[in-house]
Amino acid sequence: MGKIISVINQKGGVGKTTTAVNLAASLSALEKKVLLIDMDPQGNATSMSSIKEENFNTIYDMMADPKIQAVYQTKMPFLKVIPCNADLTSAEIELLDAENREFVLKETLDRLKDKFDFIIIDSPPALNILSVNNMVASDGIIIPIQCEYFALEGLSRIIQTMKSIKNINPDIEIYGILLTMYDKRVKLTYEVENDVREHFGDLVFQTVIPRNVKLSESPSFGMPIILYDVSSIGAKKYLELAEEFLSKTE
Amino acid sequence: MGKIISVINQKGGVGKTTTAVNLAASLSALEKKVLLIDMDPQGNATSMSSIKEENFNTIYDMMADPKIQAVYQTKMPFLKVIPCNADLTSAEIELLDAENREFVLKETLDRLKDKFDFIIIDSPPALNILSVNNMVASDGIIIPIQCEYFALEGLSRIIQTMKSIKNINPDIEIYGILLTMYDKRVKLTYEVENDVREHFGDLVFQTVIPRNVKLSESPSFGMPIILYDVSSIGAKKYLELAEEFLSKTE
Ligand SMILES: Nc1ncnc2c1ncn2[C@@H]1O[C@H](COP(=O)(O)OP(=O)(O)OP(=O)(O)O)[C@@H](O)[C@H]1O
Ligand SMILES: Nc1ncnc2c1ncn2[C@@H]1O[C@H](COP(=O)(O)OP(=O)(O)OP(=O)(O)O)[C@@H](O)[C@H]1O
Ligand SMILES: [Mg+2]
Ligand SMILES: [Mg+2]
Repeated sequence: MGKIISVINQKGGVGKTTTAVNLAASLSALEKKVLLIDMDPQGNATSMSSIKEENFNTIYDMMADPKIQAVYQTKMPFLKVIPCNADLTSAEIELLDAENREFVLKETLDRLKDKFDFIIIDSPPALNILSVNNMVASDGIIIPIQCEYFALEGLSRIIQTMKSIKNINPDIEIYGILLTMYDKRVKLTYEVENDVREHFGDLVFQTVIPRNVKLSESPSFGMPIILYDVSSIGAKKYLELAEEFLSKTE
Repeated sequence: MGKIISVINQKGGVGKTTTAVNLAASLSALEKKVLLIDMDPQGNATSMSSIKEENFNTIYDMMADPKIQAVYQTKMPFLKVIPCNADLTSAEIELLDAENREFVLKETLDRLKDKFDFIIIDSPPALNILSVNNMVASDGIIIPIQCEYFALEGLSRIIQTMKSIKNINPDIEIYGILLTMYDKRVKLTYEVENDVREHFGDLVFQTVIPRNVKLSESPSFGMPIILYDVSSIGAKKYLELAEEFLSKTE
């Protein structure tokens, strides 16, 4: 049975999309069958997956009608994607009135779960009904955080929200906290890292993702870092993360 | 009559809070009477305003009951703040059912407008009912964008949303697009800058905010950059922005 993981943090710009896409791509490079799902109406993960089709169905369509097929092949053999677009914003309002509003995504993914080893879900920068759906559908969450002050402030809120989700999804756990955009030249980086490792111990991945310009360039070419520049430090670190992730979850 | 300005962009982590707080502080240093309003449930602008009171009323309280007073003095003589906390998340759901749901903030601010020269509003990383309230209440918007690919992708969406807000707030205009976290060493920075200046011309501020570690340190001390380190390049640039902003709006 495939494991479902949400990459989530309500703080904006901490590297959720970069982590969801590059972890999914790295796991698929290690020949795991991976499905990436874009549940952020900004559609950034979709634009990094370079789907060939001009018009495509989305996760929003699949949640509305289970018969619709929206799983697409990417340039990487073991990586498929379910895209999204701005229509997903309407789901935020529609889901609020739905009967089983927290479970809609979970029910959509139930029939896909055994076709993949891992399903990785990108989340919007919010703790709204979309991110709640992500967490209810997930076996675990990965929380990317920048080594900055606001990221630290927000960490306790996402962990509190996850604890309250445990009432409806008892199995959910934190697979890891990931330090991103790590800049060795900045003192604040070490202060935040020490704080986080002191409070959360083994929950924090040993692998740290450094600030690396190739990671910010790869989205303009619509591809994960491993296809854009496999020799870059960004590609090496996301591959290392995938290996550490496998050692923690298998 | 005071001008109301929303700092807004649904893309996360582009420098909305950093810009709202430091523009407000810089304008107040130029002896303009300024009110900063935190309309993001993360409460980052609130934590940068170091309010002395332990328990304080919030913008959420004021929107629910106009008799409630929630304007607080900051450490800067000409700068006041209306804080927020995570309760504002409930406003997202409650506002959806309200009669005049887009106008609630505008009605709350009508009686404050003539007490200040400028009212600056920080927004959440979303195009939801809170950011719609911000735009309906505003005379103009400032759009911070990082010089990165995803920021460019999101720019057309915020401009489209503003155009649709013009149906209910005909006066709203773009006061400026601000390039933030500008890093001269990165080629992508120039590519994005050229793209934005080519498309939007004079709408783009001449002043550019460079990546400056003092700007990321000041939030941990709960103060704007002008109080944390007035000699830093970050403080100089936000002061320059305030002067350019005044020359454009007065
Ligand atoms: N390690 C890194 N080094 C350099 N740039 C990075 C790194 N990680 C992410 N970026 C860039 O930083 C920006 C923010 O990252 P990203 O969009 O992945 O964050 P996010 O949390 O998904 O944002 P949002 O909250 O808007 O969804 C992007 O432009 C991305 O290309
Ligand atoms: N010019 C800059 N140089 C260095 N760091 C910066 C700069 N501007 C902002 N930062 C830092 O980058 C992070 C993101 O900035 P900020 O929180 O202001 O963005 P935001 O758009 O308000 O994020 P959100 O979408 O979560 O509301 C913060 O940790 C902030 O301290
Ligand atoms: Mg994202
Ligand atoms: Mg902010």
